[in-house]
Amino acid sequence: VVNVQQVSKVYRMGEVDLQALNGVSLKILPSENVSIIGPSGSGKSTLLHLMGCLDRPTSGKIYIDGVDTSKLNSNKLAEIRRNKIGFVFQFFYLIPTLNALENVELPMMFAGVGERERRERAEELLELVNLKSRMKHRPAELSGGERQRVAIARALANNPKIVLADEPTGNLDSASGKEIIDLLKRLNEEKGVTLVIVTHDPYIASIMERTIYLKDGRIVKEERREA
Amino acid sequence: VVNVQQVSKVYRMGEVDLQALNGVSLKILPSENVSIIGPSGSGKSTLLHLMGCLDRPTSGKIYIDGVDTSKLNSNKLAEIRRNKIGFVFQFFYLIPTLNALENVELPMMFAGVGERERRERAEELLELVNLKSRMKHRPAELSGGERQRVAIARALANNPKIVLADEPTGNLDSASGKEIIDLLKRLNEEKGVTLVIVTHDPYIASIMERTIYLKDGRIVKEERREA
Ligand SMILES: Nc1ncnc2c1ncn2[C@@H]1O[C@H](COP(=O)(O)OP(=O)(O)OP(=O)(O)O)[C@@H](O)[C@H]1O
Ligand SMILES: Nc1ncnc2c1ncn2[C@@H]1O[C@H](COP(=O)(O)OP(=O)(O)OP(=O)(O)O)[C@@H](O)[C@H]1O
Ligand SMILES: [Mg+2]
Ligand SMILES: [Mg+2]
Repeated sequence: VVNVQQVSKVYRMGEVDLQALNGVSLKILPSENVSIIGPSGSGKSTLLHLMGCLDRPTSGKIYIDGVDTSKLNSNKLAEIRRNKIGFVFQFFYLIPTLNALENVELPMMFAGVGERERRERAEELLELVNLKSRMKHRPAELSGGERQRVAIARALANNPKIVLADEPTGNLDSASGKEIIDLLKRLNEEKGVTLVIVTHDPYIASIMERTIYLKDGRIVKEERREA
Repeated sequence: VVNVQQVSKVYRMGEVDLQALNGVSLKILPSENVSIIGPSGSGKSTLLHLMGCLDRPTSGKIYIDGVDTSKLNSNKLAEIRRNKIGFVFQFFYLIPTLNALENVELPMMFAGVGERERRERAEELLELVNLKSRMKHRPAELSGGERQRVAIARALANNPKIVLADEPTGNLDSASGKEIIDLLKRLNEEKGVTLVIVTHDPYIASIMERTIYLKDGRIVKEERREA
């Protein structure tokens, strides 16, 4: 479902160029579950943003469902993101002026879902992440882990085919974190949602069927776990 | 150095009141190192913000070095924060328009430190957290864990007597996280800096001499480790 071919990403900063990714190739097949693990600054978020069509590679190609994303204009890319990809950002990026419920409804509004259905599904998703009692809170009125759970519920709003999650449990205690990972794994096992999770948590890597190790912008190792 | 007496914090939200802390009492002695652990939403950040004089309790008292903070005006509180307390926020709150070096220099500017000394100390601190090669980057040009390390260097800028750190390693891989915690522990052991760390990481709790367990806004347990 995501095919990354020889992708590099260079951030141009005035006189200096910083190579965040250097010749990365990987293929994620439908319904796979994969973790990407590596030191701080190794390029995990950069790779996930490119796979989620949120940024363009400096060189190399990214195919989503066989479509070459370099040929698509920004409207087409936005359409793919909206309909196929659920993205959990490392820093959540919730809209500060909307409450939890409205933040989860937002992707459905863009997808043209009716008001009643949107509202019911948003409540259902907030219930799923144990946040129904906080659904009228705005982000500033939520704890760190609570904001993270809103961000996860929002990523699931449009029933995505693939969920790309950047450190989805960094702000959660181990019980809440395990609940979230179990929820994502259930979606993968029961509904075939493809799952790519960037994490620092070895527990998460240990329960994924495939772990990709990133270091200094390159893939240095890959492991497959027998299910 | 911090004495919390029967502190409660209620967030008033329109028609609903939310009690985040309910009758919390604790004493932190000079040069102690303490971890505060508990589920997401249990009131850890709220407690840390009150101890750091960033917010006022709804009821109860907080004494810093024996001074009753409820009697101080906001200028006096700011002075205590500037001179005595180093705060690492859960979401860093770096100034987006300043680069890493300038963010670390900022507290020293407020404290009236000269330009040359400020710059040298800021470079030293960024070297200490392994970020010297990124010191001209602005926050948007840094990875999650790199931003966190800038926030830690900034908290140490004015040689604080007490460091209050809210999940200082949540965005770091285990090697970088361990380096940061070892750095903070060294400051505690060699310079007597009092340390209060909110964390979800059981490893950090296991190396602190005292662990306070918070649940639903109350202290439910406390453990002391034999050094
Ligand atoms: N916009 C940018 N401009 C310049 N450099 C950047 C930019 N974004 C990231 N970088 C640099 O690229 C490198 C990779 O960043 P990235 O965010 O992908 O790392 P990461 O593996 O997600 O790290 P972490 O685990 O700390 O979140 C980092 O060293 C960072 O300094
Ligand atoms: N400004 C606010 N207005 C209303 N409610 C708030 C506000 N800030 C926090 N809360 C609520 O108070 C409770 C405690 O929040 P707090 O941020 O202290 O928790 P925490 O233990 O730090 O959680 P986490 O581990 O997720 O960061 C949460 O349930 C949250 O919804
Ligand atoms: Mg990252
Ligand atoms: Mg918190």
